[in-house]
Amino acid sequence: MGSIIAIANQKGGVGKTTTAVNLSAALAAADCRVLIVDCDPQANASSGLGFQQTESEPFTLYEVLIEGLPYDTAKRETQIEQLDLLPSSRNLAGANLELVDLSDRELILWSRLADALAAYDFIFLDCPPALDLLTLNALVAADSVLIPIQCEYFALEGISALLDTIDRVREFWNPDLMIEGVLLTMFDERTTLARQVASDLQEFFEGQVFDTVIPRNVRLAEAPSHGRSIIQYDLRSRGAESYLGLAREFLFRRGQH
Amino acid sequence: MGSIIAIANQKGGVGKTTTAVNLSAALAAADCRVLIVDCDPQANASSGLGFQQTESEPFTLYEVLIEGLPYDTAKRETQIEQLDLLPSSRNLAGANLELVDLSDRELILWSRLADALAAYDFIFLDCPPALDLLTLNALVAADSVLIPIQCEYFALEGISALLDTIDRVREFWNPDLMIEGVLLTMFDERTTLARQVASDLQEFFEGQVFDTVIPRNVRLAEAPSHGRSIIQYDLRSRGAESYLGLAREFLFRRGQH
Ligand SMILES: Nc1ncnc2c1ncn2[C@@H]1O[C@H](COP(=O)(O)OP(=O)(O)OP(=O)(O)O)[C@@H](O)[C@H]1O
Ligand SMILES: Nc1ncnc2c1ncn2[C@@H]1O[C@H](COP(=O)(O)OP(=O)(O)OP(=O)(O)O)[C@@H](O)[C@H]1O
Ligand SMILES: [Mg+2]
Ligand SMILES: [Mg+2]
Repeated sequence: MGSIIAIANQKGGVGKTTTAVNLSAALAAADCRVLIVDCDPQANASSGLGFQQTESEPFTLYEVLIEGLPYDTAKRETQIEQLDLLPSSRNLAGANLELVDLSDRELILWSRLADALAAYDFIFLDCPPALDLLTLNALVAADSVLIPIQCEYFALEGISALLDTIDRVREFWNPDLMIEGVLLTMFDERTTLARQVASDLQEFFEGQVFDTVIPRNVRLAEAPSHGRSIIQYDLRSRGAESYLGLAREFLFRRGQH
Repeated sequence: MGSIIAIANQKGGVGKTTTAVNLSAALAAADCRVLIVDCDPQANASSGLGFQQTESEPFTLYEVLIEGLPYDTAKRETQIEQLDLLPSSRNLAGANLELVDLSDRELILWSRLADALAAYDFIFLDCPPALDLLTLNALVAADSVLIPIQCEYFALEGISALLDTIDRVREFWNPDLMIEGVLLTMFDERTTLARQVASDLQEFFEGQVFDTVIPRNVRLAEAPSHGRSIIQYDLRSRGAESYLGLAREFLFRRGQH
Protein backbone atom coordinates (compact mmCIF):
# COMPACT_ATOMS: atom_id res chain seq x y z
CA MET A 1 0.00 0.00 0.00
CA GLY A 2 1.24 3.46 -0.85
CA SER A 3 2.07 6.22 1.56
CA ILE A 4 0.68 9.76 1.40
CA ILE A 5 3.16 12.55 2.20
CA ALA A 6 2.04 16.17 2.54
CA ILE A 7 4.62 18.83 1.65
CA ALA A 8 3.57 21.75 3.79
CA ASN A 9 4.72 25.04 5.24
CA GLN A 10 2.48 28.09 5.35
CA LYS A 11 5.49 30.37 4.79
CA GLY A 12 5.54 31.34 1.16
CA GLY A 13 8.30 30.59 -1.32
CA VAL A 14 10.27 28.06 0.75
CA GLY A 15 10.52 25.36 -1.95
CA LYS A 16 7.39 23.23 -1.41
CA THR A 17 6.58 22.89 -5.10
CA THR A 18 10.22 22.52 -6.13
CA THR A 19 10.54 19.69 -3.60
CA ALA A 20 7.26 18.03 -4.63
CA VAL A 21 8.25 17.96 -8.30
CA ASN A 22 11.92 17.04 -7.96
CA LEU A 23 11.72 14.52 -5.14
CA SER A 24 8.89 12.80 -7.03
CA ALA A 25 10.87 12.78 -10.26
CA ALA A 26 13.92 11.35 -8.47
CA LEU A 27 11.83 8.60 -6.86
CA ALA A 28 10.17 7.80 -10.21
CA ALA A 29 13.67 7.50 -11.71
CA ALA A 30 14.40 4.99 -8.92
CA ASP A 31 11.45 2.95 -10.21
CA CYS A 32 8.86 3.99 -7.61
CA ARG A 33 5.28 4.67 -8.78
CA VAL A 34 4.53 8.25 -7.73
CA LEU A 35 1.50 10.58 -7.86
CA ILE A 36 1.73 14.32 -7.21
CA VAL A 37 -1.52 15.99 -6.10
CA ASP A 38 -1.37 19.75 -6.69
CA CYS A 39 -3.41 21.20 -3.80
CA ASP A 40 -2.48 24.82 -4.57
CA PRO A 41 -4.77 27.07 -6.66
CA GLN A 42 -1.57 28.66 -8.06
CA ALA A 43 -1.08 25.30 -9.82
CA ASN A 44 2.72 25.66 -9.86
CA ALA A 45 3.35 21.89 -9.63
CA SER A 46 1.05 21.43 -12.63
CA SER A 47 2.80 24.06 -14.75
CA GLY A 48 6.21 22.95 -13.49
CA LEU A 49 5.42 19.56 -15.07
CA GLY A 50 4.29 21.11 -18.32
CA PHE A 51 0.49 21.32 -17.81
CA GLN A 52 -0.81 24.75 -18.70
CA GLN A 53 -4.26 25.78 -17.47
CA THR A 54 -6.47 26.07 -20.52
CA GLU A 55 -10.19 26.51 -20.85
CA SER A 56 -10.45 23.08 -22.36
CA GLU A 57 -8.71 21.55 -19.36
CA PRO A 58 -11.05 18.72 -18.58
CA PHE A 59 -10.71 17.89 -14.90
CA THR A 60 -8.62 18.94 -11.93
CA LEU A 61 -8.51 18.45 -8.19
CA TYR A 62 -11.42 20.88 -7.89
CA GLU A 63 -13.84 18.45 -9.59
CA VAL A 64 -12.46 15.57 -7.54
CA LEU A 65 -12.93 17.38 -4.22
CA ILE A 66 -16.17 19.29 -4.79
CA GLU A 67 -18.01 17.16 -7.38
CA GLY A 68 -16.75 13.74 -6.28
CA LEU A 69 -15.12 12.88 -9.61
CA PRO A 70 -12.94 9.76 -9.23
CA TYR A 71 -9.27 10.77 -8.89
CA ASP A 72 -8.13 8.66 -11.83
CA THR A 73 -10.44 10.48 -14.25
CA ALA A 74 -8.60 13.74 -13.47
CA LYS A 75 -5.10 12.28 -13.18
CA ARG A 76 -2.64 12.75 -16.03
CA GLU A 77 0.52 11.01 -17.13
CA THR A 78 3.58 13.26 -17.18
CA GLN A 79 6.63 13.15 -19.44
CA ILE A 80 8.31 11.21 -16.64
CA GLU A 81 7.78 7.44 -16.62
CA GLN A 82 6.09 6.23 -13.39
CA LEU A 83 5.09 9.80 -12.36
CA ASP A 84 1.43 10.91 -12.62
CA LEU A 85 -0.14 14.24 -11.69
CA LEU A 86 -3.53 15.22 -10.33
CA PRO A 87 -3.49 18.83 -11.61
CA SER A 88 -4.86 21.94 -9.98
CA SER A 89 -6.38 25.08 -11.44
CA ARG A 90 -7.41 28.52 -10.39
CA ASN A 91 -10.97 27.50 -9.48
CA LEU A 92 -9.50 25.49 -6.61
CA ALA A 93 -9.31 28.81 -4.76
CA GLY A 94 -13.08 28.54 -4.39
CA ALA A 95 -12.76 25.18 -2.64
CA ASN A 96 -11.76 26.82 0.64
CA LEU A 97 -15.20 28.39 0.86
CA GLU A 98 -17.14 25.56 -0.79
CA LEU A 99 -15.67 22.89 1.50
CA VAL A 100 -16.80 24.83 4.60
CA ASP A 101 -20.42 23.76 4.27
CA LEU A 102 -19.77 20.06 3.58
CA SER A 103 -20.02 17.57 6.43
CA ASP A 104 -16.65 16.09 7.42
CA ARG A 105 -15.03 18.90 5.42
CA GLU A 106 -11.57 17.98 6.74
CA LEU A 107 -11.80 14.39 5.47
CA ILE A 108 -12.79 15.01 1.85
CA LEU A 109 -9.32 14.63 0.26
CA TRP A 110 -8.58 11.58 2.38
CA SER A 111 -11.73 9.84 1.11
CA ARG A 112 -11.04 10.83 -2.52
CA LEU A 113 -7.52 9.35 -2.47
CA ALA A 114 -8.43 6.03 -0.90
CA ASP A 115 -8.48 4.27 -4.30
CA ALA A 116 -5.10 5.70 -5.26
CA LEU A 117 -3.21 3.95 -2.45
CA ALA A 118 -3.10 0.62 -4.27
CA ALA A 119 -1.82 2.17 -7.49
CA TYR A 120 1.16 4.15 -6.14
CA ASP A 121 4.12 3.70 -3.80
CA PHE A 122 4.10 7.43 -2.87
CA ILE A 123 1.51 10.18 -3.19
CA PHE A 124 2.88 13.70 -2.59
CA LEU A 125 0.48 16.56 -1.74
CA ASP A 126 1.87 20.00 -2.71
CA CYS A 127 0.25 22.47 -0.30
CA PRO A 128 -0.53 26.18 -0.74
CA PRO A 129 1.22 28.77 1.49
CA ALA A 130 -1.54 28.90 4.10
CA LEU A 131 -2.98 26.90 7.00
CA ASP A 132 -6.34 26.83 5.21
CA LEU A 133 -8.90 24.09 4.59
CA LEU A 134 -6.92 22.76 1.59
CA THR A 135 -3.77 22.33 3.69
CA LEU A 136 -5.86 20.90 6.53
CA ASN A 137 -7.33 18.34 4.10
CA ALA A 138 -3.82 17.39 3.03
CA LEU A 139 -2.59 16.94 6.62
CA VAL A 140 -5.62 14.82 7.48
CA ALA A 141 -5.12 12.61 4.40
CA ALA A 142 -1.38 12.21 4.92
CA ASP A 143 0.62 9.52 6.70
CA SER A 144 3.45 12.00 7.17
CA VAL A 145 4.43 15.57 6.47
CA LEU A 146 7.67 16.79 4.87
CA ILE A 147 8.47 20.37 5.92
CA PRO A 148 10.71 22.41 3.56
CA ILE A 149 12.29 25.36 5.38
CA GLN A 150 14.36 28.20 3.98
CA CYS A 151 17.26 29.06 6.28
CA GLU A 152 16.00 32.56 6.98
CA TYR A 153 14.50 34.38 9.93
CA PHE A 154 10.85 34.57 8.82
CA ALA A 155 10.92 30.85 8.09
CA LEU A 156 11.73 30.12 11.74
CA GLU A 157 8.83 32.27 12.89
CA GLY A 158 6.13 30.18 11.27
CA ILE A 159 7.28 26.81 12.58
CA SER A 160 5.34 26.82 15.82
CA ALA A 161 2.06 27.66 14.04
CA LEU A 162 2.63 24.71 11.69
CA LEU A 163 3.50 22.33 14.54
CA ASP A 164 0.40 23.44 16.46
CA THR A 165 -1.71 22.71 13.39
CA ILE A 166 -0.12 19.25 13.09
CA ASP A 167 -0.91 18.60 16.77
CA ARG A 168 -4.54 19.64 16.20
CA VAL A 169 -4.79 17.35 13.17
CA ARG A 170 -3.45 14.46 15.28
CA GLU A 171 -5.91 15.20 18.08
CA PHE A 172 -9.09 15.44 15.97
CA TRP A 173 -8.59 13.54 12.70
CA ASN A 174 -5.29 11.75 12.13
CA PRO A 175 -3.59 10.43 15.28
CA ASP A 176 -0.80 8.66 13.38
CA LEU A 177 0.40 11.70 11.40
CA MET A 178 4.21 11.70 11.57
CA ILE A 179 6.87 14.18 10.54
CA GLU A 180 8.65 12.67 7.53
CA GLY A 181 11.45 15.16 7.96
CA VAL A 182 12.51 18.77 7.83
CA LEU A 183 14.31 19.76 4.61
CA LEU A 184 16.65 22.76 4.52
CA THR A 185 16.19 24.48 1.15
CA MET A 186 17.87 27.27 -0.85
CA PHE A 187 20.86 26.91 1.46
CA ASP A 188 23.65 29.39 0.75
CA GLU A 189 26.62 28.23 2.75
CA ARG A 190 28.40 31.56 2.22
CA THR A 191 26.03 33.44 4.56
CA THR A 192 26.24 33.29 8.33
CA LEU A 193 22.46 33.72 8.45
CA ALA A 194 21.91 30.39 6.70
CA ARG A 195 24.43 28.54 8.89
CA GLN A 196 22.97 30.12 12.03
CA VAL A 197 19.37 29.23 11.16
CA ALA A 198 20.39 25.72 10.06
CA SER A 199 22.02 25.00 13.40
CA ASP A 200 18.97 26.42 15.24
CA LEU A 201 16.72 24.11 13.24
CA GLN A 202 18.91 21.04 13.81
CA GLU A 203 18.79 21.71 17.53
CA PHE A 204 15.05 22.35 17.57
CA PHE A 205 14.14 19.31 15.46
CA GLU A 206 16.86 16.94 16.76
CA GLY A 207 17.26 14.07 14.34
CA GLN A 208 14.27 14.97 12.14
CA VAL A 209 16.27 17.19 9.78
CA PHE A 210 17.33 15.45 6.55
CA ASP A 211 21.11 15.21 6.20
CA THR A 212 20.60 16.22 2.55
CA VAL A 213 20.51 20.01 2.26
CA ILE A 214 19.23 21.60 -0.96
CA PRO A 215 21.60 24.41 -2.08
CA ARG A 216 20.44 27.57 -3.84
CA ASN A 217 20.92 26.63 -7.51
CA VAL A 218 19.48 28.66 -10.38
CA ARG A 219 18.99 25.54 -12.52
CA LEU A 220 16.18 24.55 -10.10
CA ALA A 221 14.43 27.85 -10.85
CA GLU A 222 14.98 27.44 -14.61
CA ALA A 223 13.66 23.88 -14.95
CA PRO A 224 9.95 24.69 -14.43
CA SER A 225 9.96 27.21 -17.29
CA HIS A 226 10.72 24.22 -19.53
CA GLY A 227 8.02 22.08 -17.89
CA ARG A 228 10.67 19.64 -16.70
CA SER A 229 11.98 18.36 -13.42
CA ILE A 230 15.63 19.05 -12.61
CA ILE A 231 16.50 15.41 -13.44
CA GLN A 232 15.33 15.87 -17.03
CA TYR A 233 16.54 19.49 -17.32
CA ASP A 234 20.11 19.26 -15.99
CA LEU A 235 21.17 16.00 -14.42
CA ARG A 236 24.69 17.26 -13.69
CA SER A 237 23.52 20.32 -11.69
CA ARG A 238 23.89 20.64 -7.93
CA GLY A 239 20.10 20.87 -7.81
CA ALA A 240 19.68 17.46 -9.44
CA GLU A 241 22.43 15.93 -7.29
CA SER A 242 20.77 17.20 -4.10
CA TYR A 243 17.28 15.94 -4.97
CA LEU A 244 18.64 12.54 -6.04
CA GLY A 245 20.49 12.45 -2.71
CA LEU A 246 17.26 13.37 -0.94
CA ALA A 247 15.42 10.53 -2.69
CA ARG A 248 18.10 8.07 -1.54
CA GLU A 249 17.92 9.35 2.04
CA PHE A 250 14.10 9.37 1.95
CA LEU A 251 14.03 5.68 0.93
CA PHE A 252 16.79 4.75 3.35
CA ARG A 253 14.98 6.36 6.30
CA ARG A 254 11.77 4.56 5.32
CA GLY A 255 13.56 1.25 5.05
CA GLN A 256 14.19 1.51 8.76
CA HIS A 257 10.65 2.38 9.72
CA MET B 1 -5.50 62.94 3.26
CA GLY B 2 -3.44 59.80 3.28
CA SER B 3 -3.27 57.13 0.61
CA ILE B 4 -3.74 53.41 1.22
CA ILE B 5 -1.41 51.09 -0.73
CA ALA B 6 -1.87 47.31 -0.69
CA ILE B 7 1.29 45.23 -1.18
CA ALA B 8 -0.04 42.08 -2.74
CA ASN B 9 0.94 39.00 -4.72
CA GLN B 10 -0.48 35.58 -3.93
CA LYS B 11 2.83 33.95 -4.90
CA GLY B 12 4.67 33.17 -1.71
CA GLY B 13 8.05 34.53 -0.70
CA VAL B 14 8.38 37.30 -3.33
CA GLY B 15 9.31 40.11 -0.89
CA LYS B 16 5.92 41.58 0.11
CA THR B 17 6.80 41.93 3.78
CA THR B 18 10.37 43.04 3.08
CA THR B 19 8.98 45.76 0.80
CA ALA B 20 6.26 46.81 3.27
CA VAL B 21 8.77 47.23 6.11
CA ASN B 22 11.64 48.81 4.20
CA LEU B 23 9.73 51.11 1.87
CA SER B 24 7.78 52.35 4.91
CA ALA B 25 10.97 52.89 6.91
CA ALA B 26 12.56 54.79 4.01
CA LEU B 27 9.48 57.02 3.62
CA ALA B 28 9.39 57.63 7.38
CA ALA B 29 13.07 58.65 7.18
CA ALA B 30 11.98 61.13 4.46
CA ASP B 31 9.58 62.64 7.03
CA CYS B 32 6.36 61.01 5.84
CA ARG B 33 3.90 59.72 8.46
CA VAL B 34 3.42 56.04 7.71
CA LEU B 35 1.29 53.19 9.08
CA ILE B 36 1.89 49.53 8.23
CA VAL B 37 -1.12 47.23 8.63
CA ASP B 38 -0.03 43.60 8.93
CA CYS B 39 -2.82 41.65 7.18
CA ASP B 40 -1.00 38.31 7.29
CA PRO B 41 -1.63 35.77 10.09
CA GLN B 42 2.08 34.87 9.83
CA ALA B 43 2.68 38.35 11.34
CA ASN B 44 6.09 38.71 9.64
CA ALA B 45 5.82 42.50 9.31
CA SER B 46 5.08 42.67 13.05
CA SER B 47 8.04 40.51 14.04
CA GLY B 48 10.26 42.19 11.43
CA LEU B 49 9.62 45.42 13.33
CA GLY B 50 10.41 43.85 16.69
CA PHE B 51 6.90 42.91 17.91
CA GLN B 52 6.81 39.33 19.16
CA GLN B 53 3.43 37.64 19.55
CA THR B 54 2.95 37.08 23.26
CA GLU B 55 -0.06 35.94 25.22
CA SER B 56 -0.29 39.31 26.86
CA GLU B 57 -0.36 41.06 23.46
CA PRO B 58 -3.30 43.35 23.96
CA PHE B 59 -4.81 44.05 20.55
CA THR B 60 -4.13 43.25 16.90
CA LEU B 61 -5.83 43.60 13.53
CA TYR B 62 -8.04 40.66 14.46
CA GLU B 63 -9.86 42.66 17.18
CA VAL B 64 -10.10 45.67 14.85
CA LEU B 65 -11.66 43.63 12.03
CA ILE B 66 -13.88 41.19 13.91
CA GLU B 67 -14.72 43.07 17.14
CA GLY B 68 -14.75 46.60 15.74
CA LEU B 69 -12.00 47.89 18.01
CA PRO B 70 -10.85 51.36 16.84
CA TYR B 71 -7.61 51.03 14.84
CA ASP B 72 -5.70 53.46 17.04
CA THR B 73 -6.28 51.33 20.16
CA ALA B 74 -4.42 48.45 18.49
CA LYS B 75 -1.75 50.50 16.72
CA ARG B 76 1.75 50.63 18.13
CA GLU B 77 4.67 53.00 17.76
CA THR B 78 7.80 51.37 16.33
CA GLN B 79 11.47 52.17 17.00
CA ILE B 80 11.30 54.25 13.81
CA GLU B 81 10.12 57.83 14.18
CA GLN B 82 6.96 58.54 12.13
CA LEU B 83 6.29 54.82 11.51
CA ASP B 84 3.44 53.05 13.33
CA LEU B 85 2.26 49.46 13.06
CA LEU B 86 -1.14 47.79 13.34
CA PRO B 87 0.15 44.34 14.30
CA SER B 88 -1.18 40.94 13.33
CA SER B 89 -1.25 37.64 15.18
CA ARG B 90 -2.00 34.01 14.56
CA ASN B 91 -5.68 34.31 15.38
CA LEU B 92 -6.08 36.43 12.24
CA ALA B 93 -6.11 33.12 10.36
CA GLY B 94 -9.63 32.65 11.77
CA ALA B 95 -10.76 35.94 10.22
CA ASN B 96 -11.04 34.38 6.76
CA LEU B 97 -13.87 32.18 8.04
CA GLU B 98 -15.35 34.66 10.50
CA LEU B 99 -15.58 37.46 7.91
CA VAL B 100 -17.60 35.20 5.57
CA ASP B 101 -20.82 35.58 7.56
CA LEU B 102 -20.63 39.35 8.04
CA SER B 103 -22.60 41.61 5.71
CA ASP B 104 -20.37 43.64 3.38
CA ARG B 105 -17.53 41.31 4.32
CA GLU B 106 -15.28 42.79 1.62
CA LEU B 107 -15.60 46.33 3.01
CA ILE B 108 -14.71 45.71 6.66
CA LEU B 109 -11.05 46.80 6.54
CA TRP B 110 -11.93 49.85 4.45
CA SER B 111 -14.44 51.02 7.07
CA ARG B 112 -12.02 50.36 9.95
CA LEU B 113 -9.24 52.45 8.39
CA ALA B 114 -11.38 55.47 7.53
CA ASP B 115 -10.20 57.35 10.66
CA ALA B 116 -6.56 56.61 9.95
CA LEU B 117 -6.49 58.54 6.66
CA ALA B 118 -6.23 61.92 8.38
CA ALA B 119 -3.36 60.79 10.61
CA TYR B 120 -0.98 59.34 7.98
CA ASP B 121 0.46 60.21 4.58
CA PHE B 122 0.72 56.53 3.60
CA ILE B 123 -0.88 53.35 4.92
CA PHE B 124 0.71 50.13 3.62
CA LEU B 125 -1.23 46.84 3.82
CA ASP B 126 1.07 43.78 3.90
CA CYS B 127 -0.97 40.94 2.37
CA PRO B 128 -0.75 37.16 2.93
CA PRO B 129 0.27 34.85 0.04
CA ALA B 130 -3.32 34.09 -1.04
CA LEU B 131 -6.25 35.66 -2.89
CA ASP B 132 -8.38 35.17 0.22
CA LEU B 133 -10.86 37.41 2.05
CA LEU B 134 -8.02 39.22 3.90
CA THR B 135 -6.29 40.13 0.62
CA LEU B 136 -9.68 41.02 -0.89
CA ASN B 137 -10.35 43.37 2.04
CA ALA B 138 -6.96 44.99 1.46
CA LEU B 139 -7.60 45.51 -2.28
CA VAL B 140 -11.02 46.99 -1.59
CA ALA B 141 -9.64 49.40 1.03
CA ALA B 142 -6.67 50.45 -1.10
CA ASP B 143 -6.23 53.39 -3.46
CA SER B 144 -3.49 51.47 -5.28
CA VAL B 145 -1.65 48.18 -5.24
CA LEU B 146 2.12 47.66 -5.33
CA ILE B 147 3.03 44.24 -6.78
CA PRO B 148 6.42 42.77 -5.78
CA ILE B 149 7.54 40.09 -8.24
CA GLN B 150 10.53 37.76 -8.06
CA CYS B 151 12.19 37.34 -11.45
CA GLU B 152 11.43 33.66 -11.68
CA TYR B 153 9.14 31.46 -13.70
CA PHE B 154 6.48 30.62 -11.10
CA ALA B 155 6.16 34.33 -10.29
CA LEU B 156 5.09 35.02 -13.89
CA GLU B 157 2.44 32.34 -13.72
CA GLY B 158 0.43 33.93 -10.95
CA ILE B 159 0.22 37.42 -12.47
CA SER B 160 -2.93 36.90 -14.52
CA ALA B 161 -4.85 35.54 -11.49
CA LEU B 162 -3.85 38.62 -9.50
CA LEU B 163 -4.82 41.01 -12.33
CA ASP B 164 -8.18 39.24 -12.72
CA THR B 165 -8.79 39.70 -8.98
CA ILE B 166 -7.91 43.39 -9.28
CA ASP B 167 -10.38 43.73 -12.18
CA ARG B 168 -13.08 42.05 -10.08
CA VAL B 169 -12.39 44.40 -7.17
CA ARG B 170 -12.70 47.36 -9.52
CA GLU B 171 -15.96 46.06 -10.94
CA PHE B 172 -17.75 45.33 -7.65
CA TRP B 173 -16.22 47.43 -4.88
CA ASN B 174 -13.41 49.82 -5.75
CA PRO B 175 -13.58 51.31 -9.27
CA ASP B 176 -10.62 53.66 -8.73
CA LEU B 177 -8.13 51.00 -7.64
CA MET B 178 -4.87 51.68 -9.52
CA ILE B 179 -1.61 49.81 -9.90
CA GLU B 180 1.00 51.77 -7.97
CA GLY B 181 3.73 49.84 -9.73
CA VAL B 182 5.40 46.49 -10.24
CA LEU B 183 8.59 46.00 -8.23
CA LEU B 184 11.25 43.50 -9.32
CA THR B 185 12.69 41.88 -6.19
CA MET B 186 15.57 39.53 -5.31
CA PHE B 187 17.07 40.35 -8.68
CA ASP B 188 20.30 38.47 -9.41
CA GLU B 189 21.76 40.09 -12.47
CA ARG B 190 24.18 37.19 -12.95
CA THR B 191 21.44 34.79 -14.07
CA THR B 192 19.89 34.80 -17.52
CA LEU B 193 16.61 33.67 -15.95
CA ALA B 194 16.29 36.91 -13.97
CA ARG B 195 17.17 39.09 -16.98
CA GLN B 196 14.78 37.13 -19.20
CA VAL B 197 11.86 37.36 -16.75
CA ALA B 198 12.58 41.04 -16.06
CA SER B 199 12.36 41.92 -19.75
CA ASP B 200 9.15 39.85 -20.09
CA LEU B 201 7.64 41.80 -17.19
CA GLN B 202 8.72 45.17 -18.54
CA GLU B 203 7.06 44.33 -21.86
CA PHE B 204 3.89 43.00 -20.24
CA PHE B 205 3.47 45.91 -17.78
CA GLU B 206 4.82 48.69 -20.08
CA GLY B 207 5.75 51.68 -17.96
CA GLN B 208 4.27 50.33 -14.71
CA VAL B 209 7.50 48.64 -13.60
CA PHE B 210 9.54 50.70 -11.12
CA ASP B 211 12.95 51.67 -12.48
CA THR B 212 14.34 50.75 -9.06
CA VAL B 213 15.12 47.03 -8.92
CA ILE B 214 15.75 45.35 -5.55
CA PRO B 215 18.84 43.12 -5.75
CA ARG B 216 19.23 39.87 -3.79
CA ASN B 217 21.10 41.04 -0.69
CA VAL B 218 21.52 38.91 2.42
CA ARG B 219 21.47 41.99 4.70
CA LEU B 220 17.75 42.31 3.83
CA ALA B 221 17.19 38.80 5.16
CA GLU B 222 19.26 39.47 8.28
CA ALA B 223 17.59 42.72 9.33
CA PRO B 224 14.25 41.22 10.51
CA SER B 225 16.02 38.89 12.96
CA HIS B 226 17.15 42.05 14.75
CA GLY B 227 13.66 43.57 14.56
CA ARG B 228 14.96 46.41 12.44
CA SER B 229 14.40 47.79 8.97
CA ILE B 230 17.36 47.75 6.58
CA ILE B 231 17.80 51.50 7.08
CA GLN B 232 18.48 50.98 10.80
CA TYR B 233 20.34 47.70 10.36
CA ASP B 234 22.82 48.52 7.58
CA LEU B 235 22.42 51.83 5.83
CA ARG B 236 25.40 51.23 3.53
CA SER B 237 24.07 47.91 2.16
CA ARG B 238 22.75 47.51 -1.40
CA GLY B 239 19.45 46.56 0.20
CA ALA B 240 19.15 49.91 2.01
CA GLU B 241 20.30 51.82 -1.09
CA SER B 242 17.67 50.14 -3.25
CA TYR B 243 14.77 50.75 -0.85
CA LEU B 244 15.80 54.39 -0.36
CA GLY B 245 15.90 54.67 -4.14
CA LEU B 246 12.46 53.07 -4.33
CA ALA B 247 11.10 55.59 -1.79
CA ARG B 248 12.47 58.46 -3.91
CA GLU B 249 10.94 57.02 -7.09
CA PHE B 250 7.64 56.29 -5.31
CA LEU B 251 7.36 59.92 -4.18
CA PHE B 252 8.51 61.25 -7.54
CA ARG B 253 5.90 59.22 -9.46
CA ARG B 254 3.20 60.42 -7.04
CA GLY B 255 4.27 64.01 -7.47
CA GLN B 256 3.23 63.67 -11.09
CA HIS B 257 -0.14 62.10 -10.39
N1 LIG C 1 17.11 25.40 -4.19
C1 LIG C 1 16.68 26.38 -4.98
N2 LIG C 1 17.57 27.18 -5.60
C2 LIG C 1 17.14 28.22 -6.37
N3 LIG C 1 15.86 28.52 -6.59
C3 LIG C 1 14.92 27.75 -6.01
C4 LIG C 1 15.26 26.64 -5.18
N4 LIG C 1 14.12 26.06 -4.76
C5 LIG C 1 13.10 26.79 -5.27
N5 LIG C 1 13.58 27.79 -6.05
C6 LIG C 1 12.80 28.85 -6.73
O1 LIG C 1 12.33 29.71 -5.70
C7 LIG C 1 10.96 30.06 -5.93
C8 LIG C 1 10.11 29.53 -4.77
O2 LIG C 1 10.11 28.12 -4.77
P1 LIG C 1 8.72 27.30 -4.79
O3 LIG C 1 7.76 27.94 -5.71
O4 LIG C 1 9.05 25.87 -4.99
O5 LIG C 1 8.28 27.52 -3.28
P2 LIG C 1 6.85 27.22 -2.65
O6 LIG C 1 7.07 27.04 -1.19
O7 LIG C 1 6.20 26.14 -3.38
O8 LIG C 1 6.10 28.62 -2.92
P3 LIG C 1 4.53 28.91 -2.57
O9 LIG C 1 4.56 29.22 -1.10
O10 LIG C 1 4.17 30.12 -3.43
O11 LIG C 1 3.78 27.67 -2.93
C9 LIG C 1 10.59 29.44 -7.27
O12 LIG C 1 10.76 30.43 -8.26
C10 LIG C 1 11.59 28.31 -7.44
O13 LIG C 1 11.87 28.05 -8.79
N1 LIG D 1 16.07 41.39 -1.88
C1 LIG D 1 16.22 40.38 -1.03
N2 LIG D 1 17.42 39.78 -0.92
C2 LIG D 1 17.59 38.72 -0.08
N3 LIG D 1 16.63 38.19 0.69
C3 LIG D 1 15.41 38.74 0.62
C4 LIG D 1 15.13 39.86 -0.23
N4 LIG D 1 13.82 40.21 -0.07
C5 LIG D 1 13.31 39.33 0.81
N5 LIG D 1 14.27 38.46 1.24
C6 LIG D 1 14.09 37.31 2.15
O1 LIG D 1 13.37 36.34 1.41
C7 LIG D 1 12.34 35.77 2.22
C8 LIG D 1 10.99 36.08 1.59
O2 LIG D 1 10.71 37.46 1.66
P1 LIG D 1 9.36 38.00 2.33
O3 LIG D 1 9.06 37.22 3.55
O4 LIG D 1 9.46 39.48 2.45
O5 LIG D 1 8.34 37.62 1.18
P2 LIG D 1 6.74 37.61 1.27
O6 LIG D 1 6.26 37.76 -0.12
O7 LIG D 1 6.29 38.59 2.27
O8 LIG D 1 6.47 36.12 1.79
P3 LIG D 1 5.02 35.51 2.17
O9 LIG D 1 4.42 35.13 0.84
O10 LIG D 1 5.32 34.32 3.04
O11 LIG D 1 4.27 36.59 2.88
C9 LIG D 1 12.51 36.36 3.61
O12 LIG D 1 13.27 35.46 4.37
C10 LIG D 1 13.26 37.67 3.37
O13 LIG D 1 14.05 38.01 4.46
MG1 LIG E 1 4.25 26.09 -4.21
MG1 LIG F 1 4.96 38.31 3.89
